[in-house]
Amino acid sequence: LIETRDLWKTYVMGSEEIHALQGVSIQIMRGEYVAIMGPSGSGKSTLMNLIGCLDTPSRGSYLLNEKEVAAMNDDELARIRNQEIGFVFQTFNLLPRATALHNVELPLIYAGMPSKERQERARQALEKVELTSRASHRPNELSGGQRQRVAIARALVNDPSILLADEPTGNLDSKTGNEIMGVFERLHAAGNTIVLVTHEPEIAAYAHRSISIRDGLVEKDVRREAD
Amino acid sequence: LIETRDLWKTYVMGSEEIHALQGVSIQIMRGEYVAIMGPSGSGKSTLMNLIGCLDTPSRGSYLLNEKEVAAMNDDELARIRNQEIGFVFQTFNLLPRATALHNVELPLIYAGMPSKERQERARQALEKVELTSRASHRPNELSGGQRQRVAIARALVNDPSILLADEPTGNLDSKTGNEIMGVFERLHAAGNTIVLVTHEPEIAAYAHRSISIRDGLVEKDVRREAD
Ligand SMILES: Nc1ncnc2c1ncn2[C@@H]1O[C@H](COP(=O)(O)OP(=O)(O)OP(=O)(O)O)[C@@H](O)[C@H]1O
Ligand SMILES: Nc1ncnc2c1ncn2[C@@H]1O[C@H](COP(=O)(O)OP(=O)(O)OP(=O)(O)O)[C@@H](O)[C@H]1O
Ligand SMILES: [Mg+2]
Ligand SMILES: [Mg+2]
Repeated sequence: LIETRDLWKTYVMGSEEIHALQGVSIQIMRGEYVAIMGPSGSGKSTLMNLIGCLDTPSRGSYLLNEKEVAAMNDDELARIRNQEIGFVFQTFNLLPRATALHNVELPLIYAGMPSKERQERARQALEKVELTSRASHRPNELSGGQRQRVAIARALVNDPSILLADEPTGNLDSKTGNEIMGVFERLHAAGNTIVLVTHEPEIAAYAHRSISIRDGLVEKDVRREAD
Repeated sequence: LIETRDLWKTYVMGSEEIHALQGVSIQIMRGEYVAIMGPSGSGKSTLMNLIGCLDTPSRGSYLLNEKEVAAMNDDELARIRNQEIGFVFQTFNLLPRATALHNVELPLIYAGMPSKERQERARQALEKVELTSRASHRPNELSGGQRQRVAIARALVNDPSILLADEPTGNLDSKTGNEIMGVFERLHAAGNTIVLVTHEPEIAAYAHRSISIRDGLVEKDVRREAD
């Protein structure tokens, strides 16, 4: 499903080169539940942005469903980002002037869904993250963790086959965090693929496999015994 | 030092009233180290913004150094915010077009420090959070946790007597998070006051007292035995 081969991402700043990824080769099969861990600045978000087709690598290749992403045209990429992948950003990336409901509706607007069905689906997604009472609030009228949950609802609303979540519980207390992990578990149990960046071991424990990144390289890749 | 009496914060949205705080009365003495915990949306950031003189209550009173904050004029409030209080925002609040170094210098610019000394102090603050190699990066050229650490350096640069940190380790791996807690410990050991919002019990364990907030009210207030 997801295969990267010697993936590099280099940022050039003046005379300095920063290698955020220095040759990452990983394979993730359909239906896997993978946690990505590692120190701050080690390259986790960079890797997630590449897997999510939100950025292009400097070197190396990335195959999604056995197709080279670099060879896809914009329409194909947009279709994959909208229909197949749900992305929870580390910094939420909500539209500041839109309500929580409208933010969650966005992927369905791009998918061309009629407005009545769209609103109903968006309300259901907000209910899953327990934010029904905040549907009409704009992001600056929500708490930090509530914004994060709106970003999670938006990533789930289009029933993605691949969920990419970058630190989805960073601003949540453990009870709310566990409720969100319960929502992810149901998505995974339905046969979908989940890749989750986290720095919290108790959140990584929900995954079946844990990849550790350090300085832009894969340091460890451990599957948990089936329990 | 910090005393709130029956503090309320109410947001009016159309016909709806949201009581983010419903009568909070707490006392924090100089030199204490307090953790504030509670579910997402319970009112922690609202309370921190009031204690940090960044917002005004709807009802009740707030005394800082035994002076009623509501009776202070703008100059006095600005002096307190700049000289006495260091604030780490849950959402970092960095200037997007300024480098990490310039963001950390900001409180010193307001304090009127000459530029050579200012740059030196800002570099020292960045060194404390291990970001010397990223001083020339703008926020969008930094990882999530690196941005958080720039926000921490900016809050510490003016040697505040009160540090208010809202979820300072939400985006940090445990090793980096513990290093930041080490920096806070040194600030506290020098006799300063620390108030820390966190949802991570291992971070709250650094504090000597833990206040739990639920639905805008104080639910629990526990001091750890001196150890
Ligand atoms: N400007 C606003 N207008 C309306 N409601 C608001 C506004 N700001 C905050 N709220 C509401 O007030 C409540 C408390 O918000 P606050 O940010 O203090 O929570 P919190 O405890 O910091 O949560 P978190 O742990 O998720 O950061 C939330 O339910 C939120 O929806
Ligand atoms: N646009 C950019 N220009 C220059 N350097 C960048 C840019 N974006 C990221 N970096 C650098 O690349 C490295 C990896 O960043 P990345 O965001 O992937 O880290 P991360 O593992 O997600 O960290 P965190 O856990 O703190 O979120 C960091 O050291 C960062 O400073
Ligand atoms: Mg990141
Ligand atoms: Mg908050």
